Amino acid sequence: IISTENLWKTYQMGEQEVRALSGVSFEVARNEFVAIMGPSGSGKSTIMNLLGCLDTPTKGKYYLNGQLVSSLSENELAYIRNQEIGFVFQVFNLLSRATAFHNVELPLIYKGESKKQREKKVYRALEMVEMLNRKDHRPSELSGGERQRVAIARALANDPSLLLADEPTGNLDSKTGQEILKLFQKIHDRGNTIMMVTHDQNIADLAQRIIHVKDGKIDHT
Amino acid sequence: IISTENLWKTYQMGEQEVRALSGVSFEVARNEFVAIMGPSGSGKSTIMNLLGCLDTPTKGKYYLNGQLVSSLSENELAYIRNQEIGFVFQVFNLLSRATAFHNVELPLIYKGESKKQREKKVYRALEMVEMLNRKDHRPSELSGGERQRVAIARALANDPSLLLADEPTGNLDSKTGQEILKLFQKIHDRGNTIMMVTHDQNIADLAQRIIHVKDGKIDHT
Ligand SMILES: Nc1ncnc2c1ncn2[C@@H]1O[C@H](COP(=O)(O)OP(=O)(O)OP(=O)(O)O)[C@@H](O)[C@H]1O
Ligand SMILES: Nc1ncnc2c1ncn2[C@@H]1O[C@H](COP(=O)(O)OP(=O)(O)OP(=O)(O)O)[C@@H](O)[C@H]1O
Ligand SMILES: [Mg+2]
Ligand SMILES: [Mg+2]
Repeated sequence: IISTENLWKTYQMGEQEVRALSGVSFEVARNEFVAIMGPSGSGKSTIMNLLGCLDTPTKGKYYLNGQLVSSLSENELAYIRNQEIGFVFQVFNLLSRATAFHNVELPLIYKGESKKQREKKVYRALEMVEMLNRKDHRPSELSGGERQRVAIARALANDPSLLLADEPTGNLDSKTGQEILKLFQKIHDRGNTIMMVTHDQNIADLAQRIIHVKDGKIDHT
Repeated sequence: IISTENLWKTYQMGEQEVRALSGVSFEVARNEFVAIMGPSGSGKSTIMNLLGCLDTPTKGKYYLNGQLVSSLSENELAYIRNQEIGFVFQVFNLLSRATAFHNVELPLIYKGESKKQREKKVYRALEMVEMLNRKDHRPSELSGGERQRVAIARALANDPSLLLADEPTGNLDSKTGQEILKLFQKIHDRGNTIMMVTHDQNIADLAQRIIHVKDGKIDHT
């Protein structure tokens, strides 16, 4: 489902060139559960943003479902992002003026679902992350871990075939974190593909494979 | 140095009253290293915001250095916050338009320090968290863990006598997280007081005492 060839991502900061990724290649088969680990600043989120079609590589190729992503139009990319990919950001990225309910509902509105259908899915997603009793709170009226769980509900509401989760349990206590992982395993058992960045070895051990990233490269040691 | 009596924090959401804290009392002696643990949404950040004089309780008393904080003027509170307290927020709270260097420098500018003195302290603080090579990056040009380290440098630059850290390692890999903890231990060894919220039992074990919070109350079980 995913194949990357020699991905590079560089930023020009004045005179200096910052190399976030320098030649990353890997493949992920359908229905795999892969963890990505590595030190702070090593390029994990950069990889996730490229996989989620939220950013474009400076160099290199990325094939999603056999299609070369760089050759897709903006509309085609938006369609894939909305229909097939669920994204849990490291910084949550919730709309500050919308309630938890509305934040989870938004991707379903873009998909053109009926109000009745949307409400059912939003309720179910908020219930899965135990956030139903805070559905009318806006992000500023929630704790850090509660915001993270709303972001997870938003990514799951659409029942995505590819779930990209960037450190989904960083702000959660271990019990809540374990519950979220059980949720991910259920999604995986339904035949979906999961890629998850984590700093927690206990969580990484639940994946089938770990990709280690260091200084913008895959670490094969 | 810290004494709280029967602290309450409630929010009125329409018809519903949300009780973030319902009667929290505890004391912290000078030069203690205390960890605060508890489930997501249990009230830990609310306690930290009250201790850091960033929020006021709905009910109850808070004494800092023997002074009743609710009786202090806004100027006196701002003075204490700037001179004595270093705060690492759960959501970093960096200025998005300022570089890492300038974010760390800001509290020192408020303190009225000379440019030369400030630069020395900013360099030293960024070096302590290994972020000197990213000093000219703005927050959007940094990874999640790098932003967290800049926020830690900002809290430490002023050599605070009371360090309040709300989940300071949530976005860091375990090696970087351990290095930050060693830094905290050095600050503690110098006679300072540290209160740290964490979800990580390994990190909590480095503290001298753990306060457990559950549903807005201290859990004495
Ligand atoms: N402005 C607000 N309005 C309404 N409820 C709020 C507000 N701020 C916080 N809350 C609620 O108060 C409770 C405690 O929040 P707090 O941020 O202290 O939790 P926490 O223990 O820090 O959790 P986490 O580990 O997830 O960061 C939460 O259930 C939250 O929904
Ligand atoms: N817009 C940008 N401009 C310049 N440098 C950037 C930019 N975005 C990221 N970087 C740099 O690229 C590197 C990789 O960033 P990335 O966010 O992928 O790291 P990460 O592995 O996710 O780290 P963390 O675990 O801390 O979240 C970092 O060193 C960062 O400073
Ligand atoms: Mg990251
Ligand atoms: Mg919190």
